[in-house]
Amino acid sequence: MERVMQLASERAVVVFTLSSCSMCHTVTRMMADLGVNALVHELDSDPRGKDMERALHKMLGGRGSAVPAVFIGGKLVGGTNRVMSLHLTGELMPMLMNAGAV
Amino acid sequence: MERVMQLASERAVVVFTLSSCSMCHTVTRMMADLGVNALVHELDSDPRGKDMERALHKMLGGRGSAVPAVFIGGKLVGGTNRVMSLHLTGELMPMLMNAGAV
Ligand SMILES: N[C@@H](CCC(=O)N[C@@H](CS)C(=O)NCC(=O)O)C(=O)O
Ligand SMILES: N[C@@H](CCC(=O)N[C@@H](CS)C(=O)NCC(=O)O)C(=O)O
Ligand code: FES
Repeated sequence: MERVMQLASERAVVVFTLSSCSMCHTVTRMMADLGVNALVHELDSDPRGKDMERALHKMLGGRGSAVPAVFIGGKLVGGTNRVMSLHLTGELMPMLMNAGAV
Repeated sequence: MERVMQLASERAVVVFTLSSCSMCHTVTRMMADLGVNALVHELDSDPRGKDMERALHKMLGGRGSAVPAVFIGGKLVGGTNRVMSLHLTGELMPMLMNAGAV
């Protein structure tokens, strides 16, 4: 948990992913397209990845949902659905600008 | 491989998935919405799941892409991208009807 929060505050936008997950690729791709230099942390290449996945699972409060987990300005924003709807409503850009990500 | 082909011909529409994969849920959800009674085979609950995943990986010819794998009428159609574009071009429904899935 601490490691998740520590990494989450290392950059304006941090995305936790699994290298095998195509929905994670979609989200990181979208961030790059928006001009964001996000820190993408692949949990399957982290020795503590399993613990971090469990921590994210609790934070996201969902059944079977730990990745992708997007943090902006050190705060958890959510998974794909949340980030996509914020993008569609136009709320994502201001958040990214406020965090100095774009 | 044989097991994959054997299961693939057990019903008009067969989808191989991983229970943790949300893109797989999207595809199986879409099939249900189209009125298809697809056979959904979760590889992580199959003792031979790992081998089957490897076989599907080869068949799909992609890097890091084994699921979801959709078979219609016993033939491999493809993954999410392929199935979605067939749906958008209107080619999916005729395929499903021909296979007696709808
Ligand atoms: N509703 C979530 C879905 C997240 C989700 O189901 N993620 C899957 C991968 S696609 C996951 O974390 N699987 C690992 C697990 O269930 O333990 C979102 O919008 O991102
Ligand atoms: N382009 C493929 C992507 C398929 C894909 O990347 N599937 C991932 C899960 S979302 C997978 O098989 N991961 C397991 C692995 O890479 O071994 C599609 O359209 O379905
Ligand atoms: S594992 Fe398939 S979309 Fe995440």
